[in-house]
Amino acid sequence: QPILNGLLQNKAHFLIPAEKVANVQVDNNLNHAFLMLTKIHYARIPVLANDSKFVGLISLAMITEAMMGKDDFDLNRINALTVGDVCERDVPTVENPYDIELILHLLVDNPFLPVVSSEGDFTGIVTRREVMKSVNYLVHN
Amino acid sequence: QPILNGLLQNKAHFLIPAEKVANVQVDNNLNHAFLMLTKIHYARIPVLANDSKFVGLISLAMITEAMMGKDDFDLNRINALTVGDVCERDVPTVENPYDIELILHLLVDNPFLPVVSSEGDFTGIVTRREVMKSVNYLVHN
Ligand SMILES: Nc1ncnc2c1ncn2[C@@H]1O[C@@H]2COP(=O)(O)O[C@H]3[C@@H](O)[C@H](n4cnc5c(N)ncnc54)O[C@@H]3COP(=O)(O)O[C@H]2[C@H]1O
Ligand SMILES: Nc1ncnc2c1ncn2[C@@H]1O[C@@H]2COP(=O)(O)O[C@H]3[C@@H](O)[C@H](n4cnc5c(N)ncnc54)O[C@@H]3COP(=O)(O)O[C@H]2[C@H]1O
Repeated sequence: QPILNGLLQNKAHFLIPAEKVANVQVDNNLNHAFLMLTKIHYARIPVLANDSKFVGLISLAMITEAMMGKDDFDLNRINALTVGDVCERDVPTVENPYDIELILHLLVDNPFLPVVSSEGDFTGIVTRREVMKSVNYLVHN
Repeated sequence: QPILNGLLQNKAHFLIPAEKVANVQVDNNLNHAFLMLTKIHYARIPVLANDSKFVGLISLAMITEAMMGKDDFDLNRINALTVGDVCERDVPTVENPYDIELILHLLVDNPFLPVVSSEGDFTGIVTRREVMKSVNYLVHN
């Protein structure tokens, strides 16, 4: 299994640590998340509670959907909402140390995976980019 | 090179044909793209001219950025704009038949690649998901 062995050697490089991952808090006003996601251009970012517990993911589309009426958009519709009101909570996560075969399987349908400790603490993310980098390296060497 | 051979066998399955790819036209009003991207939840979609020529990519963040003033958002700021005013035009594309090693290299930094003929016609996209699916299959078999 040359691919698996190659990826296993790179495994330690896959985790992007929590301090490098843009995130918002579950009780933040939705306007704050709207501004942040507009500025940083990441499609989806993690939502945390009390600074470190993983809650879910949020994207711009989840926010603009909350602005939609029957045939118009209204920015005021999100003034009274929080990140927790619109974020997606049912997302797959993995624990550290993670199993490479599980990561490869889950990354087929998810652009990245939140890495969460058994107590629910957010420790970072594993992204498709890091795996693609490894595959690209293995093919060229 | 077992990985490359494995991926080469799957190569024909990587292309998602143009008729299955959500897109907007370069001269569409920006409000139309705003509504579409809110409903379909894809992070970025292709922008075409005259139905079939590839122009670039557009995301919700590019639209909400055009709504931003110094310290507020105003939906009216995009009423007079078109998709062509905000879309990103400098994106890597590949031609059919594409080279797998080039695809793997470009997919490290791009979630998908538009496939464009030598006359500039949009023929579809190659996504990381399809490559991840192949890698996942090769590891498990
Ligand atoms: N500022 C930037 N600098 C360099 N490359 C950039 C970039 N923004 C996007 N990309 C490239 O585009 C890919 C898709 O980004 P997207 O924002 O849709 O989707 C991202 C985003 O939703 C999330 N993500 C990645 N890094 C993040 C971070 N530091 N903080 C929060 N979320 C992150 O994970 C998804 C997959 O990331 P991945 O790296 O595999 O894949 C990224 C990366 O290859
Ligand atoms: N409606 C849906 N059904 C099933 N899975 C879904 C989905 N929407 C998103 N996903 C999953 O999430 C990944 C990231 O989607 P995203 O919209 O950020 O980023 C997407 C999107 O910007 C674009 N894309 C993919 N398929 C598209 C299509 N049919 N039309 C337009 N754009 C498409 O290519 C990027 C990479 O796509 P990829 O398939 O590798 O990866 C997709 C796919 O694994």
